[in-house]
Amino acid sequence: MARILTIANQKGGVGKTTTAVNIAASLSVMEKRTLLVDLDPQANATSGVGGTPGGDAERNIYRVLMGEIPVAEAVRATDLSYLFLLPASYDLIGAEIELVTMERRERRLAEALAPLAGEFEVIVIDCPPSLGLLTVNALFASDSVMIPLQCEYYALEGLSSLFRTIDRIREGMNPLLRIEGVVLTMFDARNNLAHQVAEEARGILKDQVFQTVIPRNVRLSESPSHGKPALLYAVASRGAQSYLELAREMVTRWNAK
Amino acid sequence: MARILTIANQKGGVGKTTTAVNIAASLSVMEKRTLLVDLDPQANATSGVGGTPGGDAERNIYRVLMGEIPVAEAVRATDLSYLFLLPASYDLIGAEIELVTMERRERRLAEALAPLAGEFEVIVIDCPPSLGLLTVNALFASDSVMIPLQCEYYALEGLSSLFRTIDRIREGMNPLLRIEGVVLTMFDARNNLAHQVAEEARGILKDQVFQTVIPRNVRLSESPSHGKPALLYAVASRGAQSYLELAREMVTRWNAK
Ligand SMILES: Nc1ncnc2c1ncn2[C@@H]1O[C@H](COP(=O)(O)OP(=O)(O)OP(=O)(O)O)[C@@H](O)[C@H]1O
Ligand SMILES: Nc1ncnc2c1ncn2[C@@H]1O[C@H](COP(=O)(O)OP(=O)(O)OP(=O)(O)O)[C@@H](O)[C@H]1O
Ligand SMILES: [Mg+2]
Ligand SMILES: [Mg+2]
Repeated sequence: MARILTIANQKGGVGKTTTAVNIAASLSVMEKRTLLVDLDPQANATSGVGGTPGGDAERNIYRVLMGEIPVAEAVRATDLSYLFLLPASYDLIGAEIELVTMERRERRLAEALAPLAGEFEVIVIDCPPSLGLLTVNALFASDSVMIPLQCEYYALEGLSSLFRTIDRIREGMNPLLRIEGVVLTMFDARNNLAHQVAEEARGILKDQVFQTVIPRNVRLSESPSHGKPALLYAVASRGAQSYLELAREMVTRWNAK
Repeated sequence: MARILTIANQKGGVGKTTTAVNIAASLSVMEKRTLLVDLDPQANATSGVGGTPGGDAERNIYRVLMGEIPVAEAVRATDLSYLFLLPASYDLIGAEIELVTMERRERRLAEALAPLAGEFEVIVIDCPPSLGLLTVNALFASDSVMIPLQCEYYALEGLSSLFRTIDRIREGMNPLLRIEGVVLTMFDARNNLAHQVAEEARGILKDQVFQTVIPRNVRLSESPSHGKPALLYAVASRGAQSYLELAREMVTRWNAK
């Protein structure tokens, strides 16, 4: 049975897509069959692994959510042999409004992914920067949620509404939803604010914060322009190495349980 | 009659709030009576000028949009004598879903702000990172839209869907909506990617890109933790100065017409 991991935070630009793409790539080089699901209308995770937004011949997550095609038809291979992609399309923008009036509106992703449970070891879902119906669908479908936290003031402010939403999902729809952990991103050691935010986050969240910290590293922001995860674009970079380390830390926790 | 300016981009973390807060503050020290409207459930612009998310006694933009209180009751003073705030609250998260089934759902902000048109010279609206009903309300109510563009690859990718949405609003609802301009943000001169993105943006968008470029400057990310715009926290910083320059460039264009 696949573990389903959502990468979520309604604060924008905190590193959700960069984390989803590079965690999925790191898990795949540990030879775990991994599916990256792009649930963001911006389709950044799709282009981050070299996919075409919209998918080939319109085979994408939007059409799966709308029940027009079975999920298996939308799954694509990537440059990494154990990594597969379920691409997003721009018309996902309309999905939030369309879902409002649909039956089982928050379960549609869980039901759509169910046929794939036996085919993958891990499913990683990238979310848009909001707590709307797309993110709710992802949290409903997931075993756990990983929260990227940019080491900035506004990002810390947003944590409480995210935890409130996670609690709401746990009470109502998905009682087993766990917090996989909070990962500090874009950490710039020269910057006082980054140290302050990191200390405050560890103070409040204790061991829910991963030991691995993702540094600000220009290779991480360059790699999407080449359509590659960092470990294919600049494997020796601190950025690529920190995500390999994060994946190892997460898997070690899984094996320990 | 107030000029209404929306700061929008569905890409997250590109500097929408930082631009809204610091442009509004810069306009206010030019002694233009300015209202900052926070339409983002994260309420970052509210805390960026020292306000309390939710407003005093629940007087905020959510209750104004729902028709529960008149807009004048929600307007607050700030530390700057010509700057006023219309605060956001966390329950704006639910507004997108609630608005879907309401009458005149995309015009509610325009109608709510109408009574204030004579009281302010400029109204600046900060938006959440999405193209949902809150951002559509802002674009419907506005004379023009300013687009912060982070000098990164993913941010450039997102421009085309934003322009498509602006065109849609222009055709359907607000034919007079102009593009105020695209402002390059978090520009790090040591970083090749930033130069590449800036060149590409100027190549495609030509003089729609402001001459003023906002540099990456730590004072801009520190000032929100003090509840102050940069010109009150560190007026001599390159960050604060670049926003004063941007406001001057924009006002010069207004006076030239
Ligand atoms: N550790 C890092 N070092 C340097 N740049 C980074 C790092 N992580 C992410 N970036 C860059 O910062 C920007 C924001 O990251 P990203 O797009 O992954 O965030 P996001 O949370 O997915 O954004 P959105 O809210 O729009 O979905 C991107 O341009 C990305 O390339
Ligand atoms: N020029 C700059 N230099 C350094 N830091 C900046 C700059 N502009 C913004 N920041 C910081 O980068 C982060 C993202 O900026 P901001 O929150 O303004 O973006 P946003 O587009 O409003 O994000 P969201 O999509 O979540 O609304 C914030 O922590 C902010 O303090
Ligand atoms: Mg993203
Ligand atoms: Mg913002």
